[in-house]
Amino acid sequence: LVVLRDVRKVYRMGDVEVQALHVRELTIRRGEFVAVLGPSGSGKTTLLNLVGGIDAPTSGQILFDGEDISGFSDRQLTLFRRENVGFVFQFFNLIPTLTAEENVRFAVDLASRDGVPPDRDPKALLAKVGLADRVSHFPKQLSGGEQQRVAVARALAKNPKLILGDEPTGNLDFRTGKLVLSALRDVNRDEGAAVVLVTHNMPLAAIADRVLHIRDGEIASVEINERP
Amino acid sequence: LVVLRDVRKVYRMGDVEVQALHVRELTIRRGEFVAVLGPSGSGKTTLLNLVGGIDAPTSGQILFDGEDISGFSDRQLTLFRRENVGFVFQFFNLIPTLTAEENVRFAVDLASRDGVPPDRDPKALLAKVGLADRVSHFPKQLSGGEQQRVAVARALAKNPKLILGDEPTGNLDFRTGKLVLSALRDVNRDEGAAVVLVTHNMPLAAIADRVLHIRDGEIASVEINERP
Ligand SMILES: Nc1ncnc2c1ncn2[C@@H]1O[C@H](COP(=O)(O)OP(=O)(O)OP(=O)(O)O)[C@@H](O)[C@H]1O
Ligand SMILES: Nc1ncnc2c1ncn2[C@@H]1O[C@H](COP(=O)(O)OP(=O)(O)OP(=O)(O)O)[C@@H](O)[C@H]1O
Ligand SMILES: [Mg+2]
Ligand SMILES: [Mg+2]
Repeated sequence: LVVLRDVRKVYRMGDVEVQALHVRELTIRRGEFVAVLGPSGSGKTTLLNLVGGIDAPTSGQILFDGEDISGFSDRQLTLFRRENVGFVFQFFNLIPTLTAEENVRFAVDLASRDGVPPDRDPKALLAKVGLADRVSHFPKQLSGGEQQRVAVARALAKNPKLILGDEPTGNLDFRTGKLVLSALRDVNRDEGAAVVLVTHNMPLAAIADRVLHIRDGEIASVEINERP
Repeated sequence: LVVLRDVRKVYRMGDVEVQALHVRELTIRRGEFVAVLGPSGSGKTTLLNLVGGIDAPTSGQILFDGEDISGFSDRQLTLFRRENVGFVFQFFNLIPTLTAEENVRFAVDLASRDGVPPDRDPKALLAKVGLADRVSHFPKQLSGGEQQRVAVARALAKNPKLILGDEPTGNLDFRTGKLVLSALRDVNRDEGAAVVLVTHNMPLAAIADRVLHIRDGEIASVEINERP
């Protein structure tokens, strides 16, 4: 589904260069569940942003469904993402003037010209992550972990080919985190969505097909999980 | 140091009432290290905001060093906090137009009319949380976990009587989280600061003197940790 070839992301600050990421070769298969682990500052968000077309690489090639998106303009990237990617951002990016339900519905409407399956009901998605009685709250009336879960529901709402989660359980206790885990696992198994999750949460990494260990902007090792 | 008596926080949304918190009795002793655990939405941030004077209770009494702060105006609360409380917010609240070092220095300057011990050097504090080579980055040039660590350094910088951390390792891997843990432990042991941490991180809870378990806005149970 996604192929990265000799991709680099370099940030320039005056005459200082930060080599945030260098990936020689990475393939994410359709329907695969990948976990990304690594220390703070190692380049995980940078990797996710490139895979999901939030950002463009400094050099190298990124193919999505065979199409090269590494040279896309901002406008092209926006349309590409709207069609194909559900993103749970590290800091959520909810729309403050919309309720939880409206935030999710907004994503459904954007995707719905493809025909929306009935279970993409915003209320049902919010209930799945334990927020049935918070649907009319605005983001500033929600706890940190509740906002995070609205962001998860929104990413799932458009039933995309690829779901990217940047530490989607970072603000959640163990049991609430498991609700999110099952929601992600279901969309992977039932809808065939590829899922790439950055996480510090070991039980989440354990359900992945493959675990990428990132260090200092490079993929240091890859672990394959044997299915029971 | 801090006493809460029959404190309630109720949010009203139209004709719906959210009973976010009800604490009958809570005392936080000088120099004590307290961990607060509980599910997402259970009232932890609400509790921290009341203890630290970020927010005022709907009813009840809050005493800090014997002084009743529950009736303070916003202005009084701001001055009170500046003097007494170092806060690591769930979403950091860094100043976007200041670098990491300047964000920390800003807090030091606000507190320094009390006389600043030489080790409140912003660079030294940032180095303590592993950010020695990120001191000149602006918040948007930092990873999520790096921003979180700047927020930790800033809270420690003013050497306050009380440090409040709202999931201060939520965006950190295990090893980077341990840097933050030692920094908090040091300020508790060496400077005698009381520390109250909301956390989902069990090793952090293990080093506390006392662990409060919150559920549905109430303190469901209290665990005392025996010192080795
Ligand atoms: N302004 C508000 N209006 C209405 N309800 C609110 C408001 N702020 C918070 N709440 C509700 O109060 C409850 C407690 O919120 P709080 O932020 O203290 O939870 P928390 O324990 O910190 O959760 P988390 O672990 O997810 O950060 C939540 O259920 C939340 O929906
Ligand atoms: N705009 C920028 N300018 C300069 N350096 C940057 C910029 N954005 C990120 N960086 C640096 O690039 C590195 C990788 O950042 P990234 O956000 O990918 O890390 P991460 O693995 O997601 O970390 P965390 O787990 O803390 O979220 C970090 O060291 C960061 O300081
Ligand atoms: Mg990140
Ligand atoms: Mg909270």
